[in-house]
Amino acid sequence: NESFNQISPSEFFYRNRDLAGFSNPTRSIYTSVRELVENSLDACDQNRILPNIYVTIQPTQQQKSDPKHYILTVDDNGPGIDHNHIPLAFGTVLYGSKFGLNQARGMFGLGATMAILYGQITTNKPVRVNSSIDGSNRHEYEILLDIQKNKPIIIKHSITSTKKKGLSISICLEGDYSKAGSKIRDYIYQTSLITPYASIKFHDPKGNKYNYERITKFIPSSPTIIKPHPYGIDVETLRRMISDTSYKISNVDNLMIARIKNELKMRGDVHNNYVVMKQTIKKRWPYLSSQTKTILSILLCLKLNFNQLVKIKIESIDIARNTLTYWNYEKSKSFVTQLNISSFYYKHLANEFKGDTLETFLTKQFQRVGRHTAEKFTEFAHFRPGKRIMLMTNQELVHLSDSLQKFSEFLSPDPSCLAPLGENLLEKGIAKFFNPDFVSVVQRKASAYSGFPFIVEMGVAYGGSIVNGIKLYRFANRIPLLYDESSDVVFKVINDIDWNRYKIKNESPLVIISHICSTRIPYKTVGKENVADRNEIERELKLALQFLSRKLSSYMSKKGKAAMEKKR
Amino acid sequence: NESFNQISPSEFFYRNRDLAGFSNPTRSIYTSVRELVENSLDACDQNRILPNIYVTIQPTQQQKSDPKHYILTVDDNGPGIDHNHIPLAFGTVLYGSKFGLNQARGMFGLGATMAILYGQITTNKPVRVNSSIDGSNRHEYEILLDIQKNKPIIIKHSITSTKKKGLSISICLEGDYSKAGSKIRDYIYQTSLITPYASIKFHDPKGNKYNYERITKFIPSSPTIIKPHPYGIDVETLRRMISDTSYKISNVDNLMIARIKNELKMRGDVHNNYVVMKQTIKKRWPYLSSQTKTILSILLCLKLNFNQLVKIKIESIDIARNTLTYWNYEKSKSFVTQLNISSFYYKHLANEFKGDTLETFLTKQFQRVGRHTAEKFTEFAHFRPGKRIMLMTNQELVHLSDSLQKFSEFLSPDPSCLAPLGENLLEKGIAKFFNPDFVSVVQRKASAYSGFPFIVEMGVAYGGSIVNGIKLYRFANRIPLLYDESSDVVFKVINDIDWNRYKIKNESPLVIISHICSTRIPYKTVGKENVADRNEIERELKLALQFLSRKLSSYMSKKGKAAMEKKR
Ligand SMILES: Nc1ncnc2c1ncn2[C@@H]1O[C@H](COP(=O)(O)OP(=O)(O)OP(=O)(O)O)[C@@H](O)[C@H]1O
Ligand SMILES: Nc1ncnc2c1ncn2[C@@H]1O[C@H](COP(=O)(O)OP(=O)(O)OP(=O)(O)O)[C@@H](O)[C@H]1O
Ligand SMILES: [Mg+2]
Ligand SMILES: [Mg+2]
Repeated sequence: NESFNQISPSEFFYRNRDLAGFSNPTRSIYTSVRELVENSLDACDQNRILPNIYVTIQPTQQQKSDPKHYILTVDDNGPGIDHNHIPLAFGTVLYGSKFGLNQARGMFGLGATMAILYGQITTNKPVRVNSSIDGSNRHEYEILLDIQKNKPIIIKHSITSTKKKGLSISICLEGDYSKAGSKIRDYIYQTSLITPYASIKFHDPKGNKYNYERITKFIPSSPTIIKPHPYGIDVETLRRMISDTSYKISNVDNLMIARIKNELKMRGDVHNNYVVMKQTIKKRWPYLSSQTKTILSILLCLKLNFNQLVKIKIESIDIARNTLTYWNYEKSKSFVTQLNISSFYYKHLANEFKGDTLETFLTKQFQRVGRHTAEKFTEFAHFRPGKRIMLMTNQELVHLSDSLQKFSEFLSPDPSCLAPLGENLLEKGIAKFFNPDFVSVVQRKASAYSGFPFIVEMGVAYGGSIVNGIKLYRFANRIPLLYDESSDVVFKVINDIDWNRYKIKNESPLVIISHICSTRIPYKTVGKENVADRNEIERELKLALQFLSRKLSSYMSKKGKAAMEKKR
Repeated sequence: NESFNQISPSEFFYRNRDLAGFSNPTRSIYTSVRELVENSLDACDQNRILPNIYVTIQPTQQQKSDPKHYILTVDDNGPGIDHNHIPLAFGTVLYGSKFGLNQARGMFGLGATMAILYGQITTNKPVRVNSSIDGSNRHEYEILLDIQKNKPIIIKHSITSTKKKGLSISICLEGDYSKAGSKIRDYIYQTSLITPYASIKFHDPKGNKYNYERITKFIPSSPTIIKPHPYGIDVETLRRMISDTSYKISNVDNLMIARIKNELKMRGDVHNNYVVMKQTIKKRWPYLSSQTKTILSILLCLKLNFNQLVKIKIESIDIARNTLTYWNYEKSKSFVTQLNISSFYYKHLANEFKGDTLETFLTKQFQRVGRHTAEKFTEFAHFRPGKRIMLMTNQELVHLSDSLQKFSEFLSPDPSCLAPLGENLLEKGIAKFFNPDFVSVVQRKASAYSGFPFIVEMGVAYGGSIVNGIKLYRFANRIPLLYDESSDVVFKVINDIDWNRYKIKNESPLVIISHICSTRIPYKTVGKENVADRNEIERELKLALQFLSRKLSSYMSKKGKAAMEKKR
């Protein structure tokens, strides 16, 4: 009596666009600027190109009042996108190139698509995407979204000639610039501060032109892709890692049989005599390749000859239960055979299929785990040394995941997959921007949550040109976060501090800056405006803030003493 | 050089489970309780069953310290789920029965699946679902999720006998009850307050049993499914409504040809003479059914005979461009033919395919739009009367959507699709719960945003047993919202009030209760903890709060005068 339905991800985000930051024309035009600028910066960063980004917002009808239709265009000098990928990249939700393990601003595969979707449902106009990957051919697309099916509809596609590489995307959407304007200008200004090697131009609807030139030509090295950190890895991730390392059974065909016979130096049809074949295999065993050994072991365990072997397909070998599952092509069904565990050939198979030892698995799969650490961990987790990962029961897998969380002697993560600002740049930037009497910054060592490395950087500034009132500036992966401050983990940490101890009141001229960078920021919302209170991140923020508040405290007491001196 | 990938929706929510409220063991066990209890209440509401819900949280190992594994079980006396739907309902993300247009707590099709996913990745145990829809057979399932493919893996399925209908679901997951316990108890208590006809039992890990008996047997009538309201309908929704009403071209087969010949009273093969057939059709035209008229019009416009007509499939008719597109089965490709617009039969086709007039469309598709309102609107939007909806250009469609937003004379929505508490129940509940000196409640008239009707109800209570400090209780569709208060639209509205004017200070004993019900609540997060600031909802909240603060203000001044009097 209930009618069940499945909806596509684009249909889900169309119905629930509030989740992605598209609740009203003010927020939507802001979020659209963000999504497009962040895509351009990511693309340039990944290819070590100094970014030149040009943002324009032009009303379609000058004299109407807000909210009304605007054309938002973001143009970059990045690598562009290969034209074969353009319709899917922009016309499909949950499709992108940033699902890997390195630091990037984008991570969901839907930012640009959502901006395009919002434009389409408010103005019914297709998006215009122009891209050149070689600086001579430029592919020009007009694309509409099939929202129910989550796929693009190509309205137009033409090729023109050009002299510059890069991507330009133009969306017609309903916005309220009178309300969103100051937030958009803040966003662009703060982005240029946190990305000092980027040049950003902004041409607003009123005709104003803002030009934020780069102040350095030094591009930080693009974050490398790296193995995950063992701390906090959950069971699902472990299972996938183990199955990725598991031995893949190749399909046996006549070509492979020919090769095997060659290795066995078998002549003619002698292989059809089971006893003779077994003797030949035994005699030549030390000289056989490992793939041949595996296939011959299967052959002998199943007591088949070559003609029979090509008629089946080995599906899986379960060492824990000593069974082999194969698909019989002629009978079109699967069979499960119990194997003789005392056979030499079964033992050989078991060795192939039981996978690496736990120590080898740890050193291969995770960053910064050497033999010594792996052995210490195996002992800590009460696994016997040499435990095979393919033989782990479900319960042992959960215990492994729990132990990875509790073991305290893993080295802190390799920070080369991250791109923090660095204390020097952070301090210089704060001094230049706020002109304070006091600045202190700190960069914490790399840490991890759920296998994802992260670094926390923080700064405080007091007095000088700073206006009264404690103000917080939050950044994540070099993106300024301007909304939903009060449900962000940084705000929570700041509120937990008893500022009176440091002689700081609500109206003190204090500025706090935080920057979290990670291979994956745990945002609370698809609109990427606030960070969730993951315990490990909260802890690092607390420690950074405690360090800075002690520095601030000693400055305040010196300042207090100096004022006392003056009075005398 | 970039490698693009598509990920499934379950993979997306696995990677980004912070979005759904599963960031840490404390929040996750709370969110899991919520998702399951809300499913049970929805199921009972929809079938007008007085809900008996039994929640148990039991640790798997008593003596360990938090966070640790718990078994969370929620058992209800609802209608159960047909066993064919169970694996998909719980094993697939974006699959559910609540995508329609009526008020329900659930709306995303992923709540229960996310709780199961979190359990699986922290404990590797399958979920246990037992369901009986007839009170005699009970289907028992153990299900694991294939997270990458977004589908269920059935581990076990058996049928036992039972005497009671309903669903029971049991998840083993890692939680932190020491931190989440008070929030979970608050949630259950507040749910029982806002759902006075539900009985909820809760058996907690420490062995405590909480029993919230129903205080009324009166179930509010289950909200009906209703047409959308015209206010705020976007272009995508309009397009889908129009294509749903568009004339569907039926496939012509021999059976249909036989029927047509019958209507034409044609004998033998006379139809193969085009001239004779045309005369016959003209003579019998007034007596033909409308489907026959349409097919014959196509036949004559394309100048085909019946034998040729069955070999093609009509794909679409574009009246704006006077073309007909058909698929030729023999040649396996599409053809587009220009039609003779002066032909009588073309005019007949155009009439069929140009769709309803705008006025008819409005009265058919939307609630509470009668002929008179539809004509007023058509004039307001500057469409000529009798404008055909299938002939609208893109620009006209956008203009229609804009005008639907600006027209102020639509009747307010039909509230029968909503289930508010009502002022009486709200006032009684507040009086009973807070025992205040002063209570005032208000229920605003139904309003709409983006076509979704909603009702705002609010209450304020002062003094009596209320402790010092302004406290806010938020509800949406009868769900208590206990997290992320400060990024909720209700909080924003309350903060915008200058409470000093009403002699209210930060430490005054004041309680504010808000309840928003809608066929779709615009949550900011998949975890359903805070509501987005949609302009229309914000406005209704403001007006409700202004009304209540005036009531409060006159109480405060009377109270002040009485205090003055006392002093003399
Ligand atoms: N300016 C650009 N230059 C080059 N590639 C781009 C550009 N903009 C988008 N892309 C490509 O299109 C893909 C989809 O972009 P989209 O914004 O929808 O998702 P995303 O950036 O991967 O993730 P997120 O939703 O977090 O933004 C990106 O992954 C990237 O590969
Ligand atoms: N206790 C129950 N009794 C009857 N049907 C249920 C029960 N729990 C879940 N269902 C069915 O399973 C479907 C999926 O539930 P799920 O919680 O994943 O999504 P939802 O409730 O539709 O939306 P949301 O994600 O917002 O909770 C529901 O739509 C409902 O049809
Ligand atoms: Mg992006
Ligand atoms: Mg649900």
